Amino acid sequence: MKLVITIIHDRDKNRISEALLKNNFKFTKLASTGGFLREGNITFLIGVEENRLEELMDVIRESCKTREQYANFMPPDAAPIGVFMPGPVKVEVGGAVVFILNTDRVERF
Amino acid sequence: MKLVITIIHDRDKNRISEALLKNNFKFTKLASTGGFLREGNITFLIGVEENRLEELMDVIRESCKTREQYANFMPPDAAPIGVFMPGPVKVEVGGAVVFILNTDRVERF
Amino acid sequence: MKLVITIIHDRDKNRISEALLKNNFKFTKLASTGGFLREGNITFLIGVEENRLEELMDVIRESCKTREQYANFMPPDAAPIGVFMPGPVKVEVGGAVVFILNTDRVERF
Ligand SMILES: Nc1ncnc2c1ncn2[C@@H]1O[C@@H]2COP(=O)(O)O[C@H]3[C@@H](O)[C@H](n4cnc5c(N)ncnc54)O[C@@H]3COP(=O)(O)O[C@H]2[C@H]1O
Ligand SMILES: Nc1ncnc2c1ncn2[C@@H]1O[C@@H]2COP(=O)(O)O[C@H]3[C@@H](O)[C@H](n4cnc5c(N)ncnc54)O[C@@H]3COP(=O)(O)O[C@H]2[C@H]1O
Ligand SMILES: Nc1ncnc2c1ncn2[C@@H]1O[C@@H]2COP(=O)(O)O[C@H]3[C@@H](O)[C@H](n4cnc5c(N)ncnc54)O[C@@H]3COP(=O)(O)O[C@H]2[C@H]1O
Repeated sequence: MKLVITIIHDRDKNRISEALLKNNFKFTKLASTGGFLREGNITFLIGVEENRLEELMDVIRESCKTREQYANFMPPDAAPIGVFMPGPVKVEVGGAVVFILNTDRVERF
Repeated sequence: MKLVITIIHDRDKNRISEALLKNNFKFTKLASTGGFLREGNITFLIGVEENRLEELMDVIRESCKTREQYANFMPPDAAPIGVFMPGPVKVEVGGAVVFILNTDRVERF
Repeated sequence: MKLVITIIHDRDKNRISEALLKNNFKFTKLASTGGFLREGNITFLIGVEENRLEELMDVIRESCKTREQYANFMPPDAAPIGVFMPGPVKVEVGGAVVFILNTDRVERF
């Protein structure tokens, strides 16, 4: 079994949950925060049999769209010393970053 | 060292925390949500020396009971399009799913 | 790519976030709780190219100081049966515990 850890944009969370349910993938959701934009996102843990990994990747790819968004980095008073922050900047967000890990062993009690 | 990631039913969270403390295992807890029943559960991260892995598995097995529960899947208005949801269904919950990962290296600062 | 999972003391969270941003490391933050002291801490997920791993370890080491703190374990009524808890005890906290995992594959959609 592989453990897939994928970080999804908040906006795509319902779409991907429904797609995973429909395709009978088991998963767990954890609320998380992006390091750069400091916006809420969702981290999914998905244990998947190796022979269904490609199918899972298709489901993730299809349900997470990458798009552009304007971002205000920091409220002026919170800008950290030494990190130069310009005005609103266009960043590409959404989409998904997917880490695929080998598991040594998986048990169910 | 192995990194054990285990998802535990909310009801078992105190029982397993006490058992881990009593047996001197170090751990971190993360609030999470089940994909299917959408109920709160707990994800534990447990870094454990390889020679204590079986002992840890015993502790997890003993503290998490599997039992049956009735679940209402979706409030009628939230049911996603295309996913057929029957009335209350009996599912087996509780218990634990345990992912055991190899670590490349572990550091403490 | 390696997936680094590191658990940081709440007090160090801003310092390490700024250091990671400044050094152009991408990361995701998850609120978590310590098993022993039951205090809030932060779990960082950091996907990093292998050739920047040592640099990342330096950033983590420099931004997380280990220090001593007095801890009241349990409010008297919450002490679990069978676990002996003395009065306030000095424990060493802060710092960071860092798990470095191999990834099989990483995708971005
Ligand atoms: N130093 C930088 N300079 C310029 N632009 C930057 C940047 N760091 C991030 N961005 C941009 O901002 C978007 C949001 O990043 P954030 O860190 O808030 O939210 C991230 C973070 O939570 C997570 N993530 C991405 N790469 C990661 C990694 N290597 N390790 C851990 N988490 C990662 O996925 C979310 C979405 O990432 P994604 O790459 O799609 O989208 C990123 C990227 O397009
Ligand atoms: N497609 C489906 N059809 C019929 N019944 C289904 C189902 N998906 C889940 N169930 C049942 O519902 C229980 C709760 O699932 P949930 O996803 O809310 O909560 C799950 C989820 O958060 C996590 N989990 C289980 N397997 C996982 C996996 N492969 N990857 C990630 N998380 C997993 O552990 C919790 C408990 O799982 P457990 O297997 O003990 O118990 C499951 C299972 O008995
Ligand atoms: N059985 C015990 N007896 C005496 N003292 C004990 C103890 N368990 C923990 N401590 C002390 O209390 C500090 C806080 O532990 P806590 O579990 O709340 O918070 C921990 C936990 O959330 C996480 N952590 C540490 N080791 C871990 C591991 N092997 N697996 C998962 N999480 C770990 O990092 C946080 C800080 O750990 P750190 O080692 O720097 O600092 C620890 C340690 O100095």
